Amino acid sequence: SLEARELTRVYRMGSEEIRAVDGVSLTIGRGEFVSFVGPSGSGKTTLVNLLGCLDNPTSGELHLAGRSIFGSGHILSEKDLTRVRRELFGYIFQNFYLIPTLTVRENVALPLAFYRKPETEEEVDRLIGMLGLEQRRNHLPRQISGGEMQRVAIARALVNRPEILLADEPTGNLDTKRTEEIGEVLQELNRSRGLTIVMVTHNPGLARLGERIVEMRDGRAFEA
Amino acid sequence: SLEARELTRVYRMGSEEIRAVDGVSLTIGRGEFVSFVGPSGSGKTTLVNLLGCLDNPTSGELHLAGRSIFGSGHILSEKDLTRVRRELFGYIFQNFYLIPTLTVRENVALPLAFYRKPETEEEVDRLIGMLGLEQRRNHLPRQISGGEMQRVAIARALVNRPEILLADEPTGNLDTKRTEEIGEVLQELNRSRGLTIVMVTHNPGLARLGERIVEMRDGRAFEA
Ligand SMILES: Nc1ncnc2c1ncn2[C@@H]1O[C@H](COP(=O)(O)OP(=O)(O)OP(=O)(O)O)[C@@H](O)[C@H]1O
Ligand SMILES: Nc1ncnc2c1ncn2[C@@H]1O[C@H](COP(=O)(O)OP(=O)(O)OP(=O)(O)O)[C@@H](O)[C@H]1O
Ligand SMILES: [Mg+2]
Ligand SMILES: [Mg+2]
Repeated sequence: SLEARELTRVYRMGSEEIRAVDGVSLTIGRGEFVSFVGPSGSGKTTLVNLLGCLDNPTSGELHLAGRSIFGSGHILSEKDLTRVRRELFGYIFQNFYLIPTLTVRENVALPLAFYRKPETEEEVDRLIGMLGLEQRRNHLPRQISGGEMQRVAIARALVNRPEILLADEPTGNLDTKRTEEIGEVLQELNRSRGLTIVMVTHNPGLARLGERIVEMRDGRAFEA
Repeated sequence: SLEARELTRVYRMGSEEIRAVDGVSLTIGRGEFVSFVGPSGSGKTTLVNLLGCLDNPTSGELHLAGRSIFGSGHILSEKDLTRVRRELFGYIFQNFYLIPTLTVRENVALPLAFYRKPETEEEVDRLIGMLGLEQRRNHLPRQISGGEMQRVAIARALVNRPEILLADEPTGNLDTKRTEEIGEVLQELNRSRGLTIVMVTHNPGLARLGERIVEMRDGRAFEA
């Protein structure tokens, strides 16, 4: 479903060259739950941003459901790339990027303004309830805790019932109990809805929820 | 050394009243290493901000080395409060608040511009080395990973060799190995230098490094 071939992302800073992602090839099948682990700075966020079509690789190819997204001489237009992102993906970023001027509920509902699948209106309140945000629905991001912000980001990523969830450290700010709950929610969505999950995590317990663990080290990926 | 009596912080939003910290009384002795744990939203960040003189309580008292900071009819001037913060405390915030236009090295060195103890210039490079940031010293915050940003925040908090370190979830974005290393660094500073450590963490292993664990629930604190 998601196929990367020799995906590479190089940052050039003056004379310095940083190979943040260094020739990564892997396939993530539809409905798989894959965990990415590895030391801080090993390239997990960079790789996940490439897989999620949020960043362009320096070289290499990305294919989505057989369609070429990057590479092989064929580049998707910005407009088509945007459509792919909205229709297929849900994102949980390592920095939550909540809109400071929108309430919790408005932040969760935001993706619906750009693209709405049928029957997703109820998802907003269902997810808010599931993630324990009921009492904070009208608060602004600066009026909630760090873990509450993280939960808003999780709800927002799921509101459009995406086919592929990209989750970059979704529980770093949460206590053990909530982390386990989030883990169960993700596992349930994977099993019952076939949600494809690409998750970066430093939490070994959470990583084991996936059926597959990919380890990153210095921009390279290794099947664990 | 740090004494709180009935410390309370209430947020009022329209008709709603949120008792984020609800009558907390505790004493943290000089050189103690205390871990605060508890569910997301239980008031840990709010309490730690009060203890670190970053926020004013709605009611209750705070005494620092016998000196009254808040409460008992005696309020410190903004100027004196600022001096207390700079001379006594190092802060690691849950959101790192790095200055986007300053490099890693400049961010770490920033507290020295406001207040400098003798012989702290070498601390900048020593901490950068200790936290594995050597290769990123000239990068801007947007050019480093999430865990690297967290490490910059840790280095910056320690650069002025503070007497009291307030650390709000200092390792949420770090892998297990780095988390253990940070834990050892903190333990070492506590033992060899008598650094008083007030740490919020969701990581049970890290919490146990402290000699005391305080649990928070709905704004109240309980000795574990
Ligand atoms: N400015 C504010 N206005 C209203 N409510 C607030 C404000 N800031 C925090 N709160 C609420 O106060 C409570 C305590 O927040 P706090 O940030 O101290 O929690 P926490 O224990 O640090 O949580 P986490 O583990 O998620 O970081 C939360 O329920 C939060 O929604
Ligand atoms: N814009 C940039 N310019 C230069 N180097 C960058 C840039 N963004 C990231 N890097 C570097 O690329 C490497 C990989 O970064 P990435 O954010 O993917 O790591 P990560 O595995 O997600 O780390 P963490 O676990 O700390 O979040 C890091 O060493 C980082 O410093
Ligand atoms: Mg990252
Ligand atoms: Mg907090």
